[in-house]
Amino acid sequence: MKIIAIANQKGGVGKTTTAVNLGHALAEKDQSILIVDLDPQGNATSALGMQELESENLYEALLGDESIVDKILPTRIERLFLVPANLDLAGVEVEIARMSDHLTRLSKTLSILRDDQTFDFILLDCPPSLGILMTNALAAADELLTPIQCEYFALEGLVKIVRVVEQVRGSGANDQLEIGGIVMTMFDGRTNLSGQVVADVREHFAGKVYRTVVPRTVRLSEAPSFGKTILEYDSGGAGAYAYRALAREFLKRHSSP
Amino acid sequence: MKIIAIANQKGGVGKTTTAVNLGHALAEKDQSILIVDLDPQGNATSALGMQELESENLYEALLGDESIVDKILPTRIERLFLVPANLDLAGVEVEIARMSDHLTRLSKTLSILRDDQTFDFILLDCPPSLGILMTNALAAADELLTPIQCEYFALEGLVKIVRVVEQVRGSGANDQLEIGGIVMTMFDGRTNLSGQVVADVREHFAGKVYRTVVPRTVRLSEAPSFGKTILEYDSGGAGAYAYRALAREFLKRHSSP
Ligand SMILES: Nc1ncnc2c1ncn2[C@@H]1O[C@H](COP(=O)(O)OP(=O)(O)OP(=O)(O)O)[C@@H](O)[C@H]1O
Ligand SMILES: Nc1ncnc2c1ncn2[C@@H]1O[C@H](COP(=O)(O)OP(=O)(O)OP(=O)(O)O)[C@@H](O)[C@H]1O
Ligand SMILES: [Mg+2]
Ligand SMILES: [Mg+2]
Repeated sequence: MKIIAIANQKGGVGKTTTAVNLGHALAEKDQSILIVDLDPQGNATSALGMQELESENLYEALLGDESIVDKILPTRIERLFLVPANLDLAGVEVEIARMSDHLTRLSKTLSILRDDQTFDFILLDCPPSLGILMTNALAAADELLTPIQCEYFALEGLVKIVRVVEQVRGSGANDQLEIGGIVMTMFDGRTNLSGQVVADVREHFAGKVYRTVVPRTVRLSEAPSFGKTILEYDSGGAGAYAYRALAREFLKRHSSP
Repeated sequence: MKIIAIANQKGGVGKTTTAVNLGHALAEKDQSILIVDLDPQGNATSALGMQELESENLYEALLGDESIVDKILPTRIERLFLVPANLDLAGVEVEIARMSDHLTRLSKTLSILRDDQTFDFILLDCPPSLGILMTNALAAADELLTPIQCEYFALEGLVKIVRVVEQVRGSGANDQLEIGGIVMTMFDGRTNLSGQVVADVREHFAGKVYRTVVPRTVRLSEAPSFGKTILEYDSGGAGAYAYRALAREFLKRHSSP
């Protein structure tokens, strides 16, 4: 069982889109997947059409008053499960900040799932921030999967996330943490910028960058408004093809020797 | 003098692009403008080509150890000034959380500027979050300017920001706060979704929505990599035209009777 934080503090780079669609593509390949929505916006929750159920969230489980096991909901998709989120989750940051173990609350909350091996992978959909929910995700994760848009600010953001990972490692909260993989998203063939950003990222991060590049497609931007993953909404299109290819590459990197 | 928070907790919707380009367009129209970069990513700082100067940031001023006046830097653009940001700013959230006045630190920091009327408008470029830096911006602002992408998640985000504004008003931190204006960004004529989102937003928020719609253009996504505003990088293009039109509308709404 591996815990993967899908994180990039830069906003709108495709974190939720990757969590939901990679999650579905892995479930399609017989993996048992839990997506934990750590963003008070609850986008992963609504992308799976489950916003009515957002009454459940991590708040009490993070404070230790309830078990995370009671917050896990099945989705329409076989082998894909979700811990939903809603706006109340935003209030937990101030509460956690005052606790002595404010960096490792999530790690403790998730530890029960490490022991019972129900899931092959737990995907943490992180909010766009450098706040407490994000640092908790980094402290709990085995590795980071970082989506990055093929645009300028995203490139700058990558340098910053490397620094944040070093800070989390240095703090002792998680000395195993590393950037496991980088996924290029929203590639737009019409602009030179996309090609330049991909070349730059491959030069600096070489083997960490997945070969699969997710194109910018209208279908991917439409799918969430129907509460469907791209594999449900447009199974034969370029978006679904890219996320299935990403799932294959992901499993190759994580298959136990 | 008015303090405008450019805020939307949804990531990647064009907050920084709007802060920088509206700021430049207003300065071009003889307004004296201060942009305060409240995002530890420091995107407004790098969009203005000032990342080398990011050693200055709000950290000490927010804790009351220094005055914000010492953090204000001139930009290349006449009448446009900046308080830069860098990664250290992320650490201030935990510090502020422990203070009794954790909601109004920024408001106190900015109060010196309210008294001396150097600036016509102060634009706060907010991080994509519901954390402490964001709530501080909402408590300090006279009104909110909310950029929203013409995509599904952005629409959902608008409902949430209305709730956050009500919470800030209810907390007593700022009972004047209101959503002043909504700007539609990254409009892409190729998709039906863009048109639907614009129609939906206009139906729910009527007079608050600016008539100007900012189109998705390659030039706008390229400009930050040169550290230039769109008015410098592609002054005759659709992006610069849209932000100049937005500045005209903005001034009409804010001209004193
Ligand atoms: N490859 C793609 N092609 C077209 N649109 C996309 C693609 N990936 C994501 N989108 C759209 O772009 C927007 C941003 O994506 P998403 O919400 O997944 O990013 P995020 O990083 O999770 O954002 P946040 O920082 O707010 O959490 C969404 O409206 C989404 O539907
Ligand atoms: N109208 C537009 N056309 C094309 N690209 C745009 C447009 N507006 C913004 N962008 C690009 O989209 C990305 C997101 O924009 P921006 O960084 O301004 O959003 P933001 O809301 O400030 O993000 P964050 O939530 O991370 O602070 C950037 O790479 C930017 O260059
Ligand atoms: Mg997201
Ligand atoms: Mg920004």
